[in-house]
Amino acid sequence: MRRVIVVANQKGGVGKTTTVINLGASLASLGNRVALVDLDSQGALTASFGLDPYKINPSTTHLLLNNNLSLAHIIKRARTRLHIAPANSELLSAEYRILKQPNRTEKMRGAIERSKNEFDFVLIDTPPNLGLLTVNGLVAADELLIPVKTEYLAMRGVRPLLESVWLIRERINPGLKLLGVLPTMFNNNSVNASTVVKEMKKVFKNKMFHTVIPIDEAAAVAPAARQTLIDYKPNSPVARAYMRLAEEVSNAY
Amino acid sequence: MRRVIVVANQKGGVGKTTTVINLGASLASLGNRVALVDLDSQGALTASFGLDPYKINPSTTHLLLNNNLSLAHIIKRARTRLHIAPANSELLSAEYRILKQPNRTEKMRGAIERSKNEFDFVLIDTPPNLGLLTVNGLVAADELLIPVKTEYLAMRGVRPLLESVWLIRERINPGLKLLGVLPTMFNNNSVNASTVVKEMKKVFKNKMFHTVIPIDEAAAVAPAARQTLIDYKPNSPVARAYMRLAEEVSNAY
Ligand SMILES: Nc1ncnc2c1ncn2[C@@H]1O[C@H](COP(=O)(O)OP(=O)(O)OP(=O)(O)O)[C@@H](O)[C@H]1O
Ligand SMILES: Nc1ncnc2c1ncn2[C@@H]1O[C@H](COP(=O)(O)OP(=O)(O)OP(=O)(O)O)[C@@H](O)[C@H]1O
Ligand SMILES: [Mg+2]
Ligand SMILES: [Mg+2]
Repeated sequence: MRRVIVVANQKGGVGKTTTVINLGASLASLGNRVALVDLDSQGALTASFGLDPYKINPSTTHLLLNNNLSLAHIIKRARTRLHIAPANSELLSAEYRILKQPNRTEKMRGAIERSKNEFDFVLIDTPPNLGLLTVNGLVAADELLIPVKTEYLAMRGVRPLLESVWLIRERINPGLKLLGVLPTMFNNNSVNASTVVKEMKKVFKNKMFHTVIPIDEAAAVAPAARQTLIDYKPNSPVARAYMRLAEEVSNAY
Repeated sequence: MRRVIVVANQKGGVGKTTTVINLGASLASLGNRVALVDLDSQGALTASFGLDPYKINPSTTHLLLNNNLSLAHIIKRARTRLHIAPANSELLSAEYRILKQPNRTEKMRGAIERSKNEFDFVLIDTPPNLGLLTVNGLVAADELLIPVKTEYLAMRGVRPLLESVWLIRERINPGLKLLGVLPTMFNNNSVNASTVVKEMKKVFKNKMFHTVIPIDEAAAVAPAARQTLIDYKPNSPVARAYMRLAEEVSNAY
């Protein structure tokens, strides 16, 4: 059964891209065929696999501008069982170009549905806003994973996201479920961080993953070396946390 | 002489809002009259002063939708000599609504110019993208401050921003100067961070501020308490760094 998971949070720099890369790589290492889809015109996911978002062609831009393409038209193999549907910087203007089209929110859903059984997991990376690209991700997916930075005020950003999810469920994607809220960038040395995680647990209850992603430079250095954490430092606490997350995600359904 | 400074970097979570708040508060403590302008529909700047971006009315949305308003119509006093022009969450849809207007990139410039001599410094906070709201900020300003997180890959984001600045100078705001690049979230315990700062110095040379903003929980906790760093922990390293930045900025012109 193929699972399509969108990773979203309109707040910037909370670990969306890092989660797509490393949850994806961990799921692949467990034997799953995984596709990572980049819906961010800044293309950090794309660049972390050594592809240039200024030059890569074709890209998710084409899936947005057309009505009959599938992931297969643009996908590239990154690792064993790990594939990437890359973004191009033109994605930003593509968003404006399709504003008047009646099916503008369903472009990615169509492209992913047309790629039927090639993948066990499709993970979608989204930009830090609630614009049309993020909506395409929310409409294309069955499950939503929300990374939340473990610091004060991080939770205030979740509310507008959940309101968008509510609207999207009402109007266009009734099947969208909250897979879970993932605490990220947890600083073991900080008293505040533990307090924040306790607060998150009270608010999100069983919707919060057991896994907490720790802050660890390896997570920032790996993409600079075009590596996933599994390549770069598989025994680091952060790599092992993403492996535990992959097991939690696998067991969720 | 009034100075209008836009703080921009399309990468998420690099310290734009934290810089606008604390550079602004520091400039005010040095005796300047300061206006902080929120152009982010997520309204983190607005919320950090205890205003609710879901309810605040009027807001920068009105400055975008009209052609004859000024900051004075929406500004609120936050502290001595420190004022805020708040954002409303409707700013996101306002961006789409004005897409067809010929002067859509100059709305904020008009509103700020019409507020003539009330302020010594106007600091503009922008969202993590290069859309119309950020462009309004770049067109309204005379100076650009780019906060850059001190980690690998942080610099790859500066290029598309500088390309936009180039285009904007060519077409619509020839007066826009790069005030400086500000290294943020510097982790004293990290060898990588020092290497990254050296790299940034090579690339940006005299365009890099001498001030480096250190990573310090106080910066994340203060806004949760609706406080600036000057209120909350004026002797913390990060508060003192923002004071040094305020002196560097004051002496730049
Ligand atoms: N666990 C971690 N420990 C340390 N650094 C991290 C961790 N996770 C992510 N980072 C770093 O923090 C920065 C932000 O992370 P990331 O790019 O994944 O967030 P994002 O939500 O995708 O950001 P954006 O909103 O800009 O797309 C990145 O430079 C990344 O390398
Ligand atoms: N020097 C610092 N030390 C520790 N935490 C910091 C520091 N500066 C900012 N932060 C925290 O990091 C997060 C991101 O900072 P901030 O909101 O200022 O970035 P931003 O670039 O405005 O983000 P966005 O792109 O989402 O608008 C915030 O929660 C903030 O509290
Ligand atoms: Mg990202
Ligand atoms: Mg901000």
